[in-house]
Amino acid sequence: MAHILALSNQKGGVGKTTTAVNLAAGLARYGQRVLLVDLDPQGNASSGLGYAREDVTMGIYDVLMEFRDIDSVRMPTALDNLEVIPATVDLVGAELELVGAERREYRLKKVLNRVADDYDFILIDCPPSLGLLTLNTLTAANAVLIPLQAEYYAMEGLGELLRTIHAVRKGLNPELVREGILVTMMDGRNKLCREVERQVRHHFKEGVFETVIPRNVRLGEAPSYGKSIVEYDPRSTGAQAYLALAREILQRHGIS
Amino acid sequence: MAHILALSNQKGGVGKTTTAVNLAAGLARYGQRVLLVDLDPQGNASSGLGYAREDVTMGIYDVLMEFRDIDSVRMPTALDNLEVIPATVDLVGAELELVGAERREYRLKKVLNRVADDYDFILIDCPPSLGLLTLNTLTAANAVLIPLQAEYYAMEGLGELLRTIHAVRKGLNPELVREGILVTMMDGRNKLCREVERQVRHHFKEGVFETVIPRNVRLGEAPSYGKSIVEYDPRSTGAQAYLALAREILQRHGIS
Ligand SMILES: Nc1ncnc2c1ncn2[C@@H]1O[C@H](COP(=O)(O)OP(=O)(O)OP(=O)(O)O)[C@@H](O)[C@H]1O
Ligand SMILES: Nc1ncnc2c1ncn2[C@@H]1O[C@H](COP(=O)(O)OP(=O)(O)OP(=O)(O)O)[C@@H](O)[C@H]1O
Ligand SMILES: [Mg+2]
Ligand SMILES: [Mg+2]
Repeated sequence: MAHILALSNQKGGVGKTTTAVNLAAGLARYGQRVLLVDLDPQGNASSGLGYAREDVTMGIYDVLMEFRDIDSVRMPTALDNLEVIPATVDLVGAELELVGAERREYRLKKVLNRVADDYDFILIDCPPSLGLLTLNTLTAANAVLIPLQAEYYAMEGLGELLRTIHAVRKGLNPELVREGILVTMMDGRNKLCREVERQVRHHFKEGVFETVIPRNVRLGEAPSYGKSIVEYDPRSTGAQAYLALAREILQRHGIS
Repeated sequence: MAHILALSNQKGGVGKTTTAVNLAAGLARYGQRVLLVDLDPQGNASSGLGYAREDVTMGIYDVLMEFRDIDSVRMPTALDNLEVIPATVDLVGAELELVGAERREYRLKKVLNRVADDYDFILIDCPPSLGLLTLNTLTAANAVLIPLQAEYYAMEGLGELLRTIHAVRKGLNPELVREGILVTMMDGRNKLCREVERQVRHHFKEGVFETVIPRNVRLGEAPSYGKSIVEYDPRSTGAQAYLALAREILQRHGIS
């Protein structure tokens, strides 16, 4: 039964997609069967794995709205063990379309249940908001991985996100836990970055991953080639960090 | 009659709030009467100008839902000529609450009309999405200023945003134009950044501001003190760039 991870933070640009794509690739590299679901209407995770917006005709929107079966939208990637369900532009309208639907928060959970046995991990990339798409993800997930940019505004939004996770746990999904907080885009020379990391570790203790993702220009370049960092530049500090994160997560789950 | 500017881009973390706060401060520094409206439930623009989330009890949400008059939520800032209407946490629910409302896209336009004569510029900070809050902003605005991070994923989302602006111009707001595309967080040593800037200027020509905002750590520090960059560190490259942007905009509007 797959472990389902939500990559969520309503603060924009904190590294949700970059973490979703590269952690998925890292776990696949270590032999885990992985599915990445792109639930962000921007479709960055899809193009980051080689599915450019104009090439994708069906995706997670069609499954959420029950126009298609989930098996018809599971796409292969260049990596063994990694499949992706892309986002199409229709997803922009999904939040409004789902408002009146029955059991609207459980749509994603229902469809993922059908494939959960085929994977070891399912990662879901979320948009930068706490709307119905993110609620669907938090309802379907076993745990939330929170990418946190080491900046002031990003710290501010953390409380709101934790309150939302707590509310979902009390209502829609009692088993939802925090996988961990991941410090991203860390520049060790920057006083503010170091201060944010210190505060986060002091406050959340082992709720923060030991692995820290450094700022690394290769992480920004890889998506323009439709590749994960482990394919684009496996020796880069970015690739090494995401592989270390994959190992840390596997270790926490007792998988060697 | 105020010139109403929307700071919009559904891509997250591209510098919408940083531009809203610091351009507002720059215009105020040059003697313009400025109102900054925080329409992002995250409330970053509010705290960036000294109104921390826990101190704010009423804001733009109360005005949009017609619980309060706009005059009761216009707050002073440390800068002459600059007032702010903060965001409260209720704003998170506004998108869902407005779905069934009549003329739901015109709410913001209606309330801003009442105060437009008191200001030379009104800047509206948007959340990273194309939902009802952003639609309200695009309907109320005269022009859209598009902060664009010099990165691959940010370029990808530009088409979607331009299509939305075009759709709003054909329907809800025929006078909506583009104020310009602003390249942000530019690191001149980074090949990808230089390439993105080159492509944007090639494609949009004078639709791109001459002023480019460099990556400058002081811009990330200023919000933690609740200050704009022109107060926190006026000699920084970040402050100089936002003052240059203010001058460029004033020049384009024939204001010396
Ligand atoms: N560690 C890093 N080093 C350098 N650049 C990075 C790093 N992580 C992410 N980036 C770049 O920063 C930008 C923001 O990251 P990303 O798009 O993954 O964030 P996000 O949280 O998914 O954004 P959104 O809120 O829009 O979904 C992207 O252009 C990405 O390539
Ligand atoms: N030119 C710059 N140099 C350095 N840091 C910057 C610059 N512009 C913005 N930042 C920092 O980058 C982060 C993202 O910027 P900001 O929050 O303004 O983007 P945004 O588009 O408003 O994000 P969101 O989509 O979440 O609303 C913030 O922590 C901000 O302090
Ligand atoms: Mg993303
Ligand atoms: Mg913002």
